Order: sequence, then C-alpha cells, then structure tokens
Amino acid sequence: MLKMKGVSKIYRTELLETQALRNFSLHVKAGEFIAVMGPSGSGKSTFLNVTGLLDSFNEGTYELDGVDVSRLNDNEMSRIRNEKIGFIFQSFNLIPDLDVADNVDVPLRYRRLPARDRKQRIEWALETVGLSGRRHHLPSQLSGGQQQRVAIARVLAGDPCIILADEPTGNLDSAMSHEIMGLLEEVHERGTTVIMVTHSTECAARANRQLHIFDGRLVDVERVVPMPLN
Amino acid sequence: MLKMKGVSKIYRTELLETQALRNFSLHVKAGEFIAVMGPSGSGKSTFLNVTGLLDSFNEGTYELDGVDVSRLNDNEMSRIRNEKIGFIFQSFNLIPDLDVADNVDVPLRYRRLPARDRKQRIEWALETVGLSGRRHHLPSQLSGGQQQRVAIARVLAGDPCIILADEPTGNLDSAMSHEIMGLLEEVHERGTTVIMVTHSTECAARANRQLHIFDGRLVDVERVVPMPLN
Ligand SMILES: Nc1ncnc2c1ncn2[C@@H]1O[C@H](COP(=O)(O)OP(=O)(O)OP(=O)(O)O)[C@@H](O)[C@H]1O
Ligand SMILES: Nc1ncnc2c1ncn2[C@@H]1O[C@H](COP(=O)(O)OP(=O)(O)OP(=O)(O)O)[C@@H](O)[C@H]1O
Ligand SMILES: [Mg+2]
Ligand SMILES: [Mg+2]
Repeated sequence: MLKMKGVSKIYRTELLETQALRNFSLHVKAGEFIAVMGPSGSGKSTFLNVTGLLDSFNEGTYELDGVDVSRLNDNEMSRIRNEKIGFIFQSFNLIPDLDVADNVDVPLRYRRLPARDRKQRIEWALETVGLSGRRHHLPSQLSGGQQQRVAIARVLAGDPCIILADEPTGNLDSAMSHEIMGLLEEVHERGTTVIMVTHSTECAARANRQLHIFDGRLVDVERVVPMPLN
Repeated sequence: MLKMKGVSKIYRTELLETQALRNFSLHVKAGEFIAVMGPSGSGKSTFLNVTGLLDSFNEGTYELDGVDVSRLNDNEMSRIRNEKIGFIFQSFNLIPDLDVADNVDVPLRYRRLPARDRKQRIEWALETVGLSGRRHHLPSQLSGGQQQRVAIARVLAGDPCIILADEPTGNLDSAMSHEIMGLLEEVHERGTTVIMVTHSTECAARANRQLHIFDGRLVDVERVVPMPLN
C-alpha cells in the first residue's frame, strides 16, 4: 500500500543544504505495524512527513495506495491526508485557542462527519486516553503528557486507515506508555496500518517489523556501527 | 539550599480550578542530584516552575539559598533566575528567529559576560552536545532531539549553580540520552545542584535521590498504589 523507491529529500535554504533522506526504498503492506528507530537527527520525522504527504521530496517515486503521489495536486493531497492518514506529531501540534474537545474534533469536521457521530467519537477517544475531565482545558493548561494524549485522541477519533505516529509516548510515564501502546495494537488489530517512530526499544518490540534509519538511509540493523554525535 | 514547606499551587481560570501541588514540603541540600518521577499530569513541571521562580504558589513558604522567595520583587527574582538557575524545558522554549548559537548565547548576555567568554562557552557547549555543525540553523530547521540538545547546551554554557531539567532526554535515543546523562553527572560532580524530572527509570537511577510526585503530592514510593488514568 506504500511503495517508496530511491526517495531523497534535501532541505535547502540560502545558507544551508541538509540531506535528510537518501535513496530511501521501502515497501509497506496494508495492515503492518512498523517501528522506525534511529539516532537523533537521522531522518525519522522527515520520513514520516514525506510519507504523510506533509512534505515534498526531491528524487525517487512514492506510491500510496496505488496512486503516484507526484501526480496529485494540492487538493487531492489534502483530501487523501484528511481521509486516510492520521498523524501524531512529535510536538503535538495542538491548536492553542481551541479546547481539548475541539482539538480532537478538527479532523472529523474536515471529513464532514455528522455532528452526533463526531460527538460520540470525541467522547470515546477522550475517555480512552483518560482526559474526559479535561475537555474544556486549553492546550496551555495541560501538562506535556496530557497534550500528547490529546494528539493521540485526535487520531483515535478519526480512525484513519494509516496512522503515522512520531514518538507517541515520548512524554509519557511507563504505565501510560503501556496503555497507549495497547491502544495502537488494538487499532492495528482492526486492520489499520501503523508506522511509529520511537526511541523506546520496548515500544518498538510491540510492532511486527522494525526499520532503522541512519543518516537519512534505511539500514539493516546488523550492519549498524556506533557513530560519533552529529 | 532549597526549603519548601506546605507549598500549594492552584491554577485558576474563570472556568477551571486545578490543584497542581498540594502541601509540598521538601529540603534540598546544595550539590544534590535529584530525580523526580510521577505519572503524566501529576505536577512535576509545575514543581520545577515554582522551584525556578517561573511561577507563583498560593500557600506555604519557599526559601532558596536562605532567601524567602515571597519577599522578592520581580527584578530580584529575575536576577536570581538569570544568575543562579539554568532551565531545560520540557518543550525546549527556543527562540524561533535566533539561530542555534544565538539561542545558547541568550542567558550569557543577560549576565553581561564579556564577548570572548561567551564565545568560548558557546563553542564548548555546542561541541559537547554534538551540534557545532548546526550553529547557524534555526530551531525550525532542527529535529526534535536536536532542539532538545540546544536547550541543554544553553544550560551547560551558563554553568549555573542549580539546573532544573524537565525531561531532558525525552526526545533522544538511548545512546544520546546516555551522553546527556554523563554531562549532567559531570556538571553535578563540579558542585551543581541538579533537579531532573524524568519518565526514564534508567536516567533516574543515575541521580543520588529519587522523589515521586502523585496527584500534586510528594510521596514515598513504597506507599504508591496504581491509580486510574486522570
Ligand atoms: N497553565 C495551567 N492552567 C491550568 N492547569 C494547568 C496549567 N498547567 C498545568 N496544569 C494542570 O496542572 C496539573 C499538573 O501539570 P504538570 O504540567 O505539572 O504535570 P506533569 O507532571 O509535568 O505532567 P507530564 O508528565 O505530562 O509532563 C495537570 O493536571 C495540568 O492539567
Ligand atoms: N526544516 C528543515 N530545514 C533544514 N533542515 C532540517 C529541517 N528539518 C529537519 N532538518 C534536518 O534534517 C535532518 C533530519 O531531521 P529529522 O527531524 O527527520 O530527524 P529525526 O530522526 O526525527 O530526529 P529526532 O530523533 O531528533 O527527532 C536533521 O539533520 C535536521 O537538522
Ligand atoms: Mg524527530
Ligand atoms: Mg511535565
């Protein structure tokens, strides 16, 4: 359902050029649960952003659900993102002036789901992450981990066919991480494709496949050699 | 050097009242390395913000280095913060339109250190966190873990007598977390007091004392009973 071939991504500004992904080739079947690991700065978030159609790439081909992504115009890309992809961002990306319930509601409204359906999904999602008591809080009135859970609830409410999760438990204690991983497994068992970036080997162990990114490349873990900080 | 007695903190808005710290009493000696753990939403960041004079409290007394904090005016609080306290925030708090080197420079300028001294400290701090090659990047051009490392470099460059670190390795892979914990230990060995919030039991194990926060209270870990999500 996801085919990347020779994908490269360079961030260019007047002063800098950073090669974030190099010759990236990957085949993901529908319904897989993939953990993506790698050092800080190695390209994991970039990989998720390109996969989620949030960022462009410079070389190579990317086919999502049989569609050549480079053939899509902005509207079509937007529609695929809203209907098929759910994103849990590394920095949560909550809307500061919307309360918790409205933040969870945003992608549901994009999909024009009926009001009653949206309401039920929000109730259920907030309860599942333990934040029903906070539906009227603003993001600034929440702890780091609570904000992360709102981002997770937002994706659960949408029930998309692909979930792209960037460090979904980075700000959570181990009990809560365990709960969240349980939720992702449940969602996966219903057929959702989950691609999750994580630094935690325990979380990675719950996926059924592990990818390692090193300096913008996909590598086999047996061939990884410890490298200096960069 | 840090004495809290019966400190309580309530966040109040027109709609909500959240008791974030309850009857908090704590004695920290100069030069201790303390790890603070607890579930998401339990009050850890609030505790650090109150300790670091970034937030007020409603009840109780707080004495920092022999000074009753409630007697200080804004200028005096500002000066203590700039000269004595270094903060590594849970969400990094980098200034978006300053590059990496200038972000590290900010607290050094507040202290009016001479230009050559500041330059050397910045060089050393960036090298120590492995980001010398990124000194001209803007925060938006950095990965999550790179932004976290800039926040760490900013504190290292200032060499304050108290470091308050809120989840300093939350976005870092295990190799990098290990490096950062090594840096905090080194700094501690030179006499710095370190109070570090962490979800990682491995990081907590490197401190010489562990505190547990539960629903706004300081508790003894033997008496903690698993509680439902909130
Ligand atoms: N500005 C605010 N206004 C209202 N309530 C707040 C505010 N900031 C925090 N809170 C509430 O205070 C409580 C403690 O928050 P705090 O950020 O200290 O938790 P934490 O232990 O750091 O959590 P985490 O591990 O998720 O970062 C939470 O219930 C949170 O919702
Ligand atoms: N907008 C940008 N402009 C320029 N360079 C960027 C930009 N975003 C990321 N980079 C660079 O691309 C590389 C990969 O970044 P990415 O965010 O994908 O890393 P990551 O693996 O997610 O790291 P982390 O584990 O620290 O979150 C890094 O070297 C980073 O500095
Ligand atoms: Mg990242
Ligand atoms: Mg916190």
